[in-house]
Amino acid sequence: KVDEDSIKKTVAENPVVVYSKTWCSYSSEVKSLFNKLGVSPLVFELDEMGPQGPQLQKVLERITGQHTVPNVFIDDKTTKEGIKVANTLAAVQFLTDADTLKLYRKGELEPLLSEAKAK
Amino acid sequence: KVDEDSIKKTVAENPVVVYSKTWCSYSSEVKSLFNKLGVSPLVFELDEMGPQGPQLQKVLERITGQHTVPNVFIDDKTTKEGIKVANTLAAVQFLTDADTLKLYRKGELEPLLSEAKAK
Ligand SMILES: N[C@@H](CCC(=O)N[C@@H](CS)C(=O)NCC(=O)O)C(=O)O
Ligand SMILES: N[C@@H](CCC(=O)N[C@@H](CS)C(=O)NCC(=O)O)C(=O)O
Ligand code: FES
Repeated sequence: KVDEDSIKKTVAENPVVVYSKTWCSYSSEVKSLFNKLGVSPLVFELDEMGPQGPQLQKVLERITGQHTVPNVFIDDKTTKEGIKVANTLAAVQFLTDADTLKLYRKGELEPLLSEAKAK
Repeated sequence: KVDEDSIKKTVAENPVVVYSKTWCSYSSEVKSLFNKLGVSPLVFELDEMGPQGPQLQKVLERITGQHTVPNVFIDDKTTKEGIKVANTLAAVQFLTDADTLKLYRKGELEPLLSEAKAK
């Protein structure tokens, strides 16, 4: 079943989720960026899911306002929102800056951010 | 008619030719790079040509060994070959380095290159 609830559930249960297309270089760049940082995102290849692919893309557009790939969700407990949507390759590059992600993985980012409430 | 001769003729008659797809970011990057450098390439959007698009892609694969987009031809009189094929975005970024292209447009690149026969 492809609807908003199923996507929200997937995103809530996995720290990093990438909606991608196998032949798209921007999508590959995002996937390899995560791999380089030692993160194994949950990846959905929209072009390999049959009719569910375009359906999923429509629901993603409703949730994030974006119909393009890569469409990335990063669970960021550091912010109240819980789930941060990185809509573009550039945003992912920013969010997954090696230092930030390493700190986050080690649980050191959160204390830093709460100390610097100003963030 | 889409065959090797028609592509070779197009490429011979136009200094810069880009085979692209409208929704592909890599293709858009190549097109905007040329625009930034004041070059108006001849652009073929393979996804807007009906059945000729995939046919053209097959012939391009035969000529350049590459089935992907962007597929770029830059007429480079500075080399014996005449037509330089820049198969990737990175190659285009290298070839269209602002200085190189400006020199070329002003006719100053060729003398420089022939002086430096070593190139
Ligand atoms: N700026 C966006 C660009 C995303 C984008 O344009 N994606 C293209 C593929 S590279 C796409 O999904 N195109 C389909 C469409 O535009 O309908 C990013 O950095 O992710
Ligand atoms: N490294 C190449 C990548 C080209 C590429 O993979 N293009 C993709 C679209 S971004 C493509 O044509 N994919 C179709 C396919 O792989 O069949 C470049 O820089 O141009
Ligand atoms: S389809 Fe070319 S970069 Fe995405």
